Amino acid sequence: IIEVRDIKKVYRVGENRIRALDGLSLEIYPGEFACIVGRSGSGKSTLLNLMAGLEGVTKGEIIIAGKHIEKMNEKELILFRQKNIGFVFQSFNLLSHFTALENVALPLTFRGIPKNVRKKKAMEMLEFVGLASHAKHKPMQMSGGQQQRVGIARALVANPKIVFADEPTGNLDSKTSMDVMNLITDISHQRHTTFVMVTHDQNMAAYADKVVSVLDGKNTDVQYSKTK
Amino acid sequence: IIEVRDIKKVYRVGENRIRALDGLSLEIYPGEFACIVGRSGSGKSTLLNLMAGLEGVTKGEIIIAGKHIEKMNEKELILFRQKNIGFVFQSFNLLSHFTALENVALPLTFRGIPKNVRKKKAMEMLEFVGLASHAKHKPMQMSGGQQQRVGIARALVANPKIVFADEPTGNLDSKTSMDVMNLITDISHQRHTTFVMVTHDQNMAAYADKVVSVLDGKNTDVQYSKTK
Ligand SMILES: Nc1ncnc2c1ncn2[C@@H]1O[C@H](COP(=O)(O)OP(=O)(O)OP(=O)(O)O)[C@@H](O)[C@H]1O
Ligand SMILES: Nc1ncnc2c1ncn2[C@@H]1O[C@H](COP(=O)(O)OP(=O)(O)OP(=O)(O)O)[C@@H](O)[C@H]1O
Ligand SMILES: [Mg+2]
Ligand SMILES: [Mg+2]
Repeated sequence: IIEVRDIKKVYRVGENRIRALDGLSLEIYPGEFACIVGRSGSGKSTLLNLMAGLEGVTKGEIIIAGKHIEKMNEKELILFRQKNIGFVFQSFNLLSHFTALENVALPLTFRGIPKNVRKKKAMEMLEFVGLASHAKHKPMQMSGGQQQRVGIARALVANPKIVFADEPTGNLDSKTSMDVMNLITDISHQRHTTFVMVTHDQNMAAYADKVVSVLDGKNTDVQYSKTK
Repeated sequence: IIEVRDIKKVYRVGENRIRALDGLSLEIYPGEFACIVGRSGSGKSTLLNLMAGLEGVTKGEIIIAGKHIEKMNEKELILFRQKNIGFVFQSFNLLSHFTALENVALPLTFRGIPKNVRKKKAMEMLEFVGLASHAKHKPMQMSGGQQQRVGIARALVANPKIVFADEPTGNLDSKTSMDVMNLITDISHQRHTTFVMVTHDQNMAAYADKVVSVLDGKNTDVQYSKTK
């Protein structure tokens, strides 16, 4: 279970204080597929980054499986993420000097998995997202949507307990987007993996069990899927 | 008028040859709003980059207002782009050390426009895309959708004759996306600006006068909007 309690995040730009999150609370249960929607600039990426411990809170608490993320030091956060979390970044964040295969295999490296097993698992994930033919391509040698799919493969390859996915289908065509959503739904239900996804696309949000709307850094509405 | 005649683009990755474009032809008329759709990896960004002279063709011709883009040298291409073209990049391509305002003002710098006029026009464009409050923010201090809107403002600020827009709404919420589409449609019809937009979103493609479908580097279907 993920509990976010009255979270605030304030950024400073020169003299200005930007309140990216201004008192947001929410709960996400194990195996749940939750979706966060909201306007551009409403605080969605900031929320995901705080939950993954990639940024520190200004105020408030984030508790995942009983542990306070906002109290961890950098070493504890890194270890926590390596063991538990996959992340699909809005800006892909692939390593530019690594091939697609090496990017996907990276999370397995941190788990001490042998090289030949890493390579095999990474290749399986690339096949699953339809990119086996691009295994040796570096990020600059791939289209926007292809890079996005490599990011998705990387987030899933180590079977994390929780996956944070920030706009995972923004650069994908409809068919590929639906394939990714079906994959996420399957993994969520079969492996009891928790997904927290940000999207602007209502068609993609419809796949989730729960949809949380964020407005100006506060959550304002939680809806449950009627089809489940 | 833009004429693309039997264009081919082959990339090399190690021993492999990737045929990003394999004999594509199309025509876009002055003041037209054309949309290019297709699967991820089908060659859309490659096509836009070739039309803007940002990459060289392997084979074929691109003729804009009677000039052969594929025959221009680098200096001629730079000058041609500065005078005629705005570009919205799929990956935003903002300058990371510049503020939003400085990024938007940049095309005006190349036109020898005085600094105070540059700043005023750039600010007007930022207001138009709803980002006046972020004028002093650098790209890392903005959300994905905010960066995208800065890219749009930059592409339009110098009133170019032609705008190439690669997935201009991928990171935008529905409301902001419709605002951008209405802006593009207005500019296209009132100022006779030619727009060539890539999108995966059928709702966005519906705004265009003409929709060109690309499949594996070849165009395969051209449809005209029935509402015009
Ligand atoms: N610099 C490059 N080197 C090698 N291959 C490339 C390069 N750029 C693109 N490609 C390949 O060419 C093909 C077309 O790429 P392109 O970026 O034009 O696709 P796209 O239609 O824009 O896709 P998307 O919708 O995912 O953005 C893809 O298979 C891609 O991997
Ligand atoms: N590093 C930062 N420094 C300063 N301001 C920031 C920073 N990161 C984000 N912001 C601001 O905080 C607010 C929330 O940003 P955030 O990236 O969370 O929005 P978002 O909901 O993900 O938007 P989008 O849908 O456009 O991706 C925005 O106004 C943004 O400009
Ligand atoms: Mg975001
Ligand atoms: Mg593209």
